[in-house]
Amino acid sequence: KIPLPSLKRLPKYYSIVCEYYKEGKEYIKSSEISKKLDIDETQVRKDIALLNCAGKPKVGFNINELKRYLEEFLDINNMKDSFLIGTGNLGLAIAKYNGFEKYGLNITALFDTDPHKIGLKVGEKEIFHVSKFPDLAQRMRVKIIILAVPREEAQKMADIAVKAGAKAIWNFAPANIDVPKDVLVINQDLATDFMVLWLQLHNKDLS
Amino acid sequence: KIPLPSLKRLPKYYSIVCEYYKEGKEYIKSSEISKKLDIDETQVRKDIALLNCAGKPKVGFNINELKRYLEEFLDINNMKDSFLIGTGNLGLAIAKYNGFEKYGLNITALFDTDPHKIGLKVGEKEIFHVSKFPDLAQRMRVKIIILAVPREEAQKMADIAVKAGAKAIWNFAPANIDVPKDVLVINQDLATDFMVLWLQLHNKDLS
Ligand SMILES: NC(=O)c1ccc[n+]([C@@H]2O[C@H](COP(=O)([O-])OP(=O)(O)OC[C@H]3O[C@@H](n4cnc5c(N)ncnc54)[C@H](O)[C@@H]3O)[C@@H](O)[C@H]2O)c1
Ligand SMILES: NC(=O)c1ccc[n+]([C@@H]2O[C@H](COP(=O)([O-])OP(=O)(O)OC[C@H]3O[C@@H](n4cnc5c(N)ncnc54)[C@H](O)[C@@H]3O)[C@@H](O)[C@H]2O)c1
Repeated sequence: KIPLPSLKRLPKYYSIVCEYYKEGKEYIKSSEISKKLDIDETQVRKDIALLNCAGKPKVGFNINELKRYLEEFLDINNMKDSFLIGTGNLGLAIAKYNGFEKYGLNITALFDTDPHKIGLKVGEKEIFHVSKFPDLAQRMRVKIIILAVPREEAQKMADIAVKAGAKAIWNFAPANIDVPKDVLVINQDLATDFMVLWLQLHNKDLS
Repeated sequence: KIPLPSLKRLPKYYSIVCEYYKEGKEYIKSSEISKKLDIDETQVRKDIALLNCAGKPKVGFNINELKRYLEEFLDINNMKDSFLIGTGNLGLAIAKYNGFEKYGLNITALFDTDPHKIGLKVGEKEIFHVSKFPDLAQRMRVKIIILAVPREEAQKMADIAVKAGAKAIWNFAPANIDVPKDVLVINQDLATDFMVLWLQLHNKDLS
């Protein structure tokens, strides 16, 4: 088992390795990764060691090799399907974003209650009425649900998702949703990310 | 100076403490915080100790006291103004989101190039033409800029922001932007957050 803090960093290493790969670079040092992410260099080495990928002293890690190890770990070649509920400004921005492809993440269908939106397409993805969600989620065995609905709708939609077999909910609505123990909920709050930026800018010296 | 990993966690503690405060609870244990965030309990204690806030053994931290210490640290009562450039789906979702208020974060004005959007209002905030940005940023001494423009516009807008006195850029565009050393850039990538969710769901056992 990989510790959670390492799990959170490995996708970021992959992003950086992909950039170096695109630029045709052959090697990358753990110091280069640690500088880009403003983290401790020994931490980078420890994380990569978890993948059993060895570097060369003074030279660093071979880009092709590290990329392959990371792709295996992130299971890049396996499409990770998900459904998105709520196609307002946030839902549409997520549905349109092509940054998910690099990790093999795929939002296959969108759902809403607004009759004006049903049948519209965002790229290849179609907006279905939310009443079609349970049947489609079960038939296509989709386990990851993205919730971009208003706060007051979040719990209700989470219940429907869990009943239809969801195992993970990525929740953007500012609401605490209750789910059974075997369902993972990640509450995404961009406000917390913004606050962290502000703190770094003012890196408070509390002494 | 507070270490960066602790800086990233403290706003999340504040979110949880605010919930307990709203529910009228008197105390909170570090184990309760660690369970909600799936992190190590001793880490929570170490972080809170950085604020010089002491808990009572077996009882936990007094909610009012911990909330006050966190608010002082996060400088909650000091409004943190920012400008947002790019009012497409993502920009509008960010501008509309009321989750920023709890940290005293305030997006005071929005900017775009699309003539159909100029003059529109999102709540109290007005969309100005981007040509007005340098003058307004300098006059209002706004140091934090949120970039929600297409990839190919990101560097150009970052240059304009830096020239107008920006000290931190919260960048959503999938582009590496170059800025002087004294300017902080945080690249936000929701795809990385999504990938971390998937990894937690499948918590790979690499042994
Ligand atoms: N966590 C964050 O960082 C963050 C950032 C921005 C917005 N938000 C939140 O995300 C949510 C969406 O934001 P937005 O700006 O897109 O809002 P929005 O009002 O523009 O969109 C909401 C959409 O959900 C649809 N909807 C309502 N009830 C539904 C239901 N039961 N099933 C399916 N669809 C339903 C509406 O028709 C609409 O299309 C809000 O709760 C907002 O507070 C969170
Ligand atoms: N990092 C992430 O997690 C993430 C998630 C979603 C979207 N995105 C990215 O965020 C950006 C915005 O996404 P969107 O869905 O809102 O796109 P969009 O096309 O809907 O909106 C872009 C907006 O920017 C405006 N614009 C273009 N050039 C401008 C300039 N020079 N100055 C000011 N405004 C300008 C356009 O008029 C439009 O209103 C894109 O680059 C997208 O790839 C990132």
